[in-house]
Amino acid sequence: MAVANQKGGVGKTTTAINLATALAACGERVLLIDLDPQGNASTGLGISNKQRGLTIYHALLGQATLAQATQPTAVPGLHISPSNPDLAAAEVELIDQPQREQRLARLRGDMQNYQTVVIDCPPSLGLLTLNALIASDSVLIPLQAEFFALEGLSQLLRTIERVQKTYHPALKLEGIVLTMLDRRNRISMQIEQDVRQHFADKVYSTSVPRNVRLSEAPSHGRPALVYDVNCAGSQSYIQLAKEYLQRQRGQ
Amino acid sequence: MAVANQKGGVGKTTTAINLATALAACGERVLLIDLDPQGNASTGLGISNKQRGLTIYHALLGQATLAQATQPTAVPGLHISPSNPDLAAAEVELIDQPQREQRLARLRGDMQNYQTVVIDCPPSLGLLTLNALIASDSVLIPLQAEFFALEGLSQLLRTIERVQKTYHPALKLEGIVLTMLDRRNRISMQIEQDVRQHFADKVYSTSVPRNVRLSEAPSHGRPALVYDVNCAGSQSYIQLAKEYLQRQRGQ
Ligand SMILES: Nc1ncnc2c1ncn2[C@@H]1O[C@H](COP(=O)(O)OP(=O)(O)OP(=O)(O)O)[C@@H](O)[C@H]1O
Ligand SMILES: Nc1ncnc2c1ncn2[C@@H]1O[C@H](COP(=O)(O)OP(=O)(O)OP(=O)(O)O)[C@@H](O)[C@H]1O
Ligand SMILES: [Mg+2]
Ligand SMILES: [Mg+2]
Repeated sequence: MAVANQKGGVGKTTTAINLATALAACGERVLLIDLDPQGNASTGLGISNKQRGLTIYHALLGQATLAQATQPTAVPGLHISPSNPDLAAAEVELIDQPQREQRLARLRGDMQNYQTVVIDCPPSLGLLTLNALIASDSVLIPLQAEFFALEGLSQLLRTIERVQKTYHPALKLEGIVLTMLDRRNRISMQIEQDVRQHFADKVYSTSVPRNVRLSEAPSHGRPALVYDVNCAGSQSYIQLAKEYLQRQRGQ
Repeated sequence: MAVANQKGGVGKTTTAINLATALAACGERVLLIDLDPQGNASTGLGISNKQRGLTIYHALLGQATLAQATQPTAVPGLHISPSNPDLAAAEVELIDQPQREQRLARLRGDMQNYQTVVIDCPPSLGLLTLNALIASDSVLIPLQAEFFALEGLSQLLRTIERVQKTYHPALKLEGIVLTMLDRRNRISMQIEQDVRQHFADKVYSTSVPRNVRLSEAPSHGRPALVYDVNCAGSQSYIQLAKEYLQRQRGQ
């Protein structure tokens, strides 16, 4: 599952880390792939720069297997393929390679040991996000209830349609998750209502409230579910994992 | 001046729009270049999709002059070169062009009529941001007082150094502006203190508080300074413009 949205700062990494952790806590064997050169998902799971010897960059360029570029995290059942700024070079280095958009999909064989693979995407619709969409069964869209974020949603949905037509017809929209929701903010509430009306059951009933503990957890190198399981943020991600599993079973 | 930070959602567009508006209100002739395919700066200044016939994309690819790709905004003294999602294609189309990173710098001649040019950058360190850094005299870094945003700062500063060494020695760091500052948030306050200690006078004394009116203004297609000049957000951008002009004069 790709966690994607070209709008910046909408909660992609926070959702990828905490949903992956909550799924692992439910007993799933989960792999988190950090496909953002910023490496925030790796940092948020306590992977230091020294521990990022082999990264998803090496696996994409065929310099290592996915298994070699994967390591366990402090969360039982959750493994990660980390990233660092070198990954930014992959976009240029893969430009003249054949099937440059299928490099991640070609690694699917190595993902069989995991029940769920979550991919954290960078804030763009470039080659890295394209690789994630083509390699995934579904795409989860974290949506901040703000005007600029809403404006970008139609562009993202058009891109997903193009990927379905040109590369990967089986790609489906997993759903839209409203993030950083502030009940006191009139505009946010209005946007939530509009989105639920327009996209109906594509929108997860679980939404994630704005919760400062979610932004504190990364500085401790731990997911919010480990840092403070009782906070509103963690509870909403546990709820989100349950709803995700229900939707999977319901299919 | 390039407004850049590869971390997403830190307030680049909000800063570019409102600082450009405040400078225009001080009597400066200002051009805002929207170099982000999301086109948020264009939307925030009320440019509809229909009005984006000629965009910065056309000027970068030499299909139009910068003057043809520029239009006035509702703010007196402020012009804009808008963008739309087509701009995302420029990164690939320019890949095998000579001096692809200098395309914007080559348009500097057409910018002479303006006293200040503000460039809103996308959340990445790719070809578009590289063009902005090489075309600019200085770079302004909006910094959200959050852990992931702080982590990306050193990577951004390294990129700026590389641009100074390889392409544009005269590029200077205009400064760091703390955005979305929440006085009630312990971590934010700690980060503000650390940044001010570490970067000293490179950090603007003006910081921008978290203020919901700033996120409401774009839905009305107007800068916050026009939508609600008395709100805390607008006042801080007016203050920021004054500090910018003082620092320019002090040089
Ligand atoms: N629900 C929330 N409440 C409060 N803070 C949050 C919440 N979700 C995320 N944050 C914080 O907001 C910032 C942006 O979130 P995050 O980095 O997860 O977004 P992103 O979409 O991955 O950003 P990018 O586009 O740069 O990859 C981070 O500092 C994060 O800690
Ligand atoms: N000081 C502030 N207080 C409250 N909301 C803000 C503030 N500054 C920006 N915002 C809102 O936060 C969101 C992110 O800001 P903005 O879009 O300007 O960031 P950006 O860095 O340009 O994002 P991107 O990386 O996607 O280009 C927007 O919805 C904006 O309206
Ligand atoms: Mg992220
Ligand atoms: Mg922006």
